[in-house]
Amino acid sequence: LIETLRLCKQYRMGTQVLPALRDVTVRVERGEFVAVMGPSGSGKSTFMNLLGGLDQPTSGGYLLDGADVGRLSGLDLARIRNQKIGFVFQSFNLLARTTALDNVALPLVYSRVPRRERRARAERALESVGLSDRKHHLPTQLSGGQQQRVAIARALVNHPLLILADEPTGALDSRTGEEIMALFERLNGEGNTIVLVTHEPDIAAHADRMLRFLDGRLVSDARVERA
Amino acid sequence: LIETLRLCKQYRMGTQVLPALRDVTVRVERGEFVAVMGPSGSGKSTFMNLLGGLDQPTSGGYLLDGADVGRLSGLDLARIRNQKIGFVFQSFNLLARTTALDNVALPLVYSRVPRRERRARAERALESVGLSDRKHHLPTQLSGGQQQRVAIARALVNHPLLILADEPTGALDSRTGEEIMALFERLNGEGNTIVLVTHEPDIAAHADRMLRFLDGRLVSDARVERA
Ligand SMILES: Nc1ncnc2c1ncn2[C@@H]1O[C@H](COP(=O)(O)OP(=O)(O)OP(=O)(O)O)[C@@H](O)[C@H]1O
Ligand SMILES: Nc1ncnc2c1ncn2[C@@H]1O[C@H](COP(=O)(O)OP(=O)(O)OP(=O)(O)O)[C@@H](O)[C@H]1O
Ligand SMILES: [Mg+2]
Ligand SMILES: [Mg+2]
Repeated sequence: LIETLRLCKQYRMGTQVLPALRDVTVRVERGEFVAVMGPSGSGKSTFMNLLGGLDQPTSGGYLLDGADVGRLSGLDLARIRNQKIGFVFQSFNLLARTTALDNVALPLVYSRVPRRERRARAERALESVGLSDRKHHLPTQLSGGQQQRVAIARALVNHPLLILADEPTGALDSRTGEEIMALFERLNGEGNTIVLVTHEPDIAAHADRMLRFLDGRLVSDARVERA
Repeated sequence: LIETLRLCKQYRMGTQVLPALRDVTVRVERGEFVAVMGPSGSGKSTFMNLLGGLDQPTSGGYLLDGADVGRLSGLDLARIRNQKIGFVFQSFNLLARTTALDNVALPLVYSRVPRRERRARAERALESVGLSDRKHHLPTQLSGGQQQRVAIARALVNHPLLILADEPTGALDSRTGEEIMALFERLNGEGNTIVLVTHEPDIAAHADRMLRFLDGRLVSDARVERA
């Protein structure tokens, strides 16, 4: 499903160049459950943003489902992102003036799903993360962990083939985190591909493969025994 | 240092009332290191916001260093907050258009510290969290964990007597998290009082006392053996 070839990302700070990602070559097959770990600043979110077509690499190649992401038009890329990929961002990226329900329904608006169906699917997604009773709340009226769960529901509402989750349990207590992981395992069991950044070993143990980053490089790629 | 008596916080949602905190009575002495745990939505951040005078209780009493916080004027309360309390917010609350250095120096601006001293102290605080080489970066140019460390540096720059840290290691990898905890232990060893929300047992193990919340109530208050 995912194939990268010597993917690099550099940020330019005035005259300085900051290499966030260096020559990352990796394949992720459909149905895999991949955990991504590494120290703060090691390139995990940068990697995720490139996988999701949310940013462009400085150099290197990237095939997503056979399509060369670098050569897709903005519209084609946006369509793939919206229909095939679910994102859970490290900082949630919820719309502040929008209710939980409408935040979750947002991907469906882009997909032109009819209003009634949008509502029903968004409600189901909120129910799957235990927030049925909070659908009309704004993000400011929710705890940190509740906001994170809204972000997770939004990532799942379009039934994406590929889920990119950047620290999806960072703001959650252990029990809620394990409930979310059970949800992700179920989705993986249904054939969805999951790439998940975490720095919690208990969370990573749910995956069947572990990528480790250090200073922008992929330093380790190992199968793991699933917990 | 902290004394609360039946502290309650209710949020009103139209005709609904949501009790975020219910009858919390607790004392925290100077020099204690207190961990606060509990499920998502159990009232931890609400409690922290009330302790820091950032929000008002619906009912109940609160003495901070002998002063009745509910009776302080806005100016007196702001002064106490700025000079005595360091905050690490769950969502960091960094100013987006401001460099790391200037974010860290902000409390010193309010304290009217001279510019040269502000800069020196902010640089030291950034050094203590391992971000000396990033002082001119904006929050958008920093990883999630790096932003969190800027927030921690800002909390410490005024040498506060009381540190209120709401999940200060949530976005950090384990090693960086333990480095931050070593820093907090050092500060506690110097007499500073620390109240820290976390859902990571390894982090909580650094404290000498544990408060547990559930559905807005303080359900457990226990001494722990420090790790
Ligand atoms: N501004 C607000 N308006 C309405 N309800 C709120 C508001 N802030 C918090 N709440 C609600 O109050 C309850 C307690 O929230 P709080 O943020 O204290 O929880 P928490 O223990 O910090 O959770 P988490 O671990 O998810 O951060 C939650 O149900 C939350 O939705
Ligand atoms: N927009 C940007 N401009 C400049 N530098 C950036 C930008 N985004 C990220 N960086 C830098 O690139 C490096 C990698 O960042 P990235 O966010 O990928 O790290 P991460 O592994 O996700 O870290 P964390 O665990 O703290 O979230 C870091 O040094 C970061 O400061
Ligand atoms: Mg990151
Ligand atoms: Mg909270």
